[in-house]
Amino acid sequence: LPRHIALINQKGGVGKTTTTANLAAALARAGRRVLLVDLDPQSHLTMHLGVDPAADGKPTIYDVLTDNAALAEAVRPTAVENIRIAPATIDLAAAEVELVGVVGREVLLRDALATLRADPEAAYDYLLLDCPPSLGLLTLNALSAATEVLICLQPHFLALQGVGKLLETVGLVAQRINASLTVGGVVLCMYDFGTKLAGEVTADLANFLAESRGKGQPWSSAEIFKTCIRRNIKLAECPSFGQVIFQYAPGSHGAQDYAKLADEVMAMEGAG
Amino acid sequence: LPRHIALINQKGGVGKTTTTANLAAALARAGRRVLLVDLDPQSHLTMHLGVDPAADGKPTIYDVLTDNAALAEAVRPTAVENIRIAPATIDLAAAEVELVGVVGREVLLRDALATLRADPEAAYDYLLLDCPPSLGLLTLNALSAATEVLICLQPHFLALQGVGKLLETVGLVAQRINASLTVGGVVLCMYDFGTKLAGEVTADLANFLAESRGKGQPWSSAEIFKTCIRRNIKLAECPSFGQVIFQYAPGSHGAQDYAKLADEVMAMEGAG
Ligand SMILES: Nc1ncnc2c1ncn2[C@@H]1O[C@H](COP(=O)(O)OP(=O)(O)OP(=O)(O)O)[C@@H](O)[C@H]1O
Ligand SMILES: Nc1ncnc2c1ncn2[C@@H]1O[C@H](COP(=O)(O)OP(=O)(O)OP(=O)(O)O)[C@@H](O)[C@H]1O
Ligand SMILES: [Mg+2]
Ligand SMILES: [Mg+2]
Repeated sequence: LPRHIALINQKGGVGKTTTTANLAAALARAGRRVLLVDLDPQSHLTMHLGVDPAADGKPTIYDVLTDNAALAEAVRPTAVENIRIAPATIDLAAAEVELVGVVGREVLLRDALATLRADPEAAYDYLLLDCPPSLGLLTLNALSAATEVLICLQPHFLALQGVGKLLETVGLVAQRINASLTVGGVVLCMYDFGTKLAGEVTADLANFLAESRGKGQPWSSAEIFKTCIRRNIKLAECPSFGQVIFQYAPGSHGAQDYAKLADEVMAMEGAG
Repeated sequence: LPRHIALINQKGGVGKTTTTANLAAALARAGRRVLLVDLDPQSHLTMHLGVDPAADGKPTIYDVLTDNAALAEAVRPTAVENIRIAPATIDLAAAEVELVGVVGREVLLRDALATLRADPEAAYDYLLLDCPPSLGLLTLNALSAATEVLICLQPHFLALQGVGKLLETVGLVAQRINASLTVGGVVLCMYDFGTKLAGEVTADLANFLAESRGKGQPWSSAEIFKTCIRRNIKLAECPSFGQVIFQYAPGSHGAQDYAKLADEVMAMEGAG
């Protein structure tokens, strides 16, 4: 069964998009077929993969959510083998308000994915959902469609503050909409090894997760991934070329770290 | 007349909150009376100033916008002389949807500020509005209430992409709601001097602004502030103590940079 992973954190600028793009690329290099869905109106994942949704006139995620367009029609290939994407456009920013009165507005993506899976051409092993910096309707659609959540976190104080609210939201979706939703783990991004702040925040977070072990919450078996994604300017440069790190700087720390993260993510396969 | 400055960028994690807190502190050190309004449901500005909105039972910004509470009631002192704050709570996340049908929902804050100004006790020289990472209703309230906008920008490719849409939104608010709104300037945050990316993004942005000179847009006289805020871990550490940089590390680069930025901002006084 394909894994549906939502990359979330309502704190802005913590590495969600960078992780979605480069984790996808590392999984694809290992032979996994990856489908990406960009749920952020900023469309940064779409840009990162060098895709221009306006170029071919096909529907985008906005059309799928607000106009019942078929998800299969919105999926495009990318320059990376084994990666396809359903791109976003800025129109998506209006979706939350446009869908206020729509019945079942939180599960529109889940249902669109169900029709996609009926199409043998559309087979994939991993679905990665890049989310905007909020816990609104778009993120709720991702959580309703996901089998697991990866929390991207910059090891800074402000970023840590929102984790409680984030887990509360995951808990509500698991309770009311998607019973199979679990937290797969926390990915530490933009890790500055030379600072004591990173170590302190990591320790705080590890304690928090340890305390919820065995308490039957969706995050009760979540851990911090051993691989930290180190701060590395090449990761910030590659989106301007529409490339992933393995195309732009295959020997960099960024490429090494995302390859190792993918190994940890793949090692969880079958643990269902 | 007091200056009303909105710190905006829909891109997450670019330094909006850090700049609001520390620019306010530098202005306060220079004797300016500063009022802060936290418009982000994450309430990071509120935390940064060590304020706990639940401690005193007074109304918050959420109550002002959705329940007609008096802004004067929501304003609290902070540990920093000359700085007061109207704090946010997570409830604010519901405001956008709760206010969908309300007439004039975009100018609720502007009108609340008008009643505050009638109160002689509440006099201030600067109002700084910290915005969430979106161009939704909360940011629109800030733009409708502001006299000028400071765009906080991390000199990265992804952060640069949204500037066009940001200026488009500022232009619409200036055209339809707030004719006096202008873009005061762009503050470069988390500047890594050792990378070529920062230089390239800065040059791109400077060209863009130069091309709009004299075209009668709200940003036609905007410049990039000469002061770059250098990346400095002390700026990421101080919020965990509920302190601004001048309390936590007065000799740091962070303190120097924000003091210099405040000098540039104050030098614009009277230019209105
Ligand atoms: N490990 C890293 N080292 C250096 N720069 C990074 C790293 N990861 C991400 N970046 C850069 O930091 C910025 C924030 O990352 P990114 O955009 O992926 O975060 P995000 O959580 O998706 O942001 P948003 O909340 O706006 O969606 C980007 O400019 C990105 O290029
Ligand atoms: N100059 C700097 N040097 C180092 N760290 C910084 C600097 N400025 C901000 N930070 C840290 O980077 C992170 C992002 O900054 P901040 O929270 O101020 O951005 P923001 O734009 O307000 O984010 P959001 O979009 O989530 O509101 C925070 O953890 C902050 O402590
Ligand atoms: Mg993103
Ligand atoms: Mg902020």
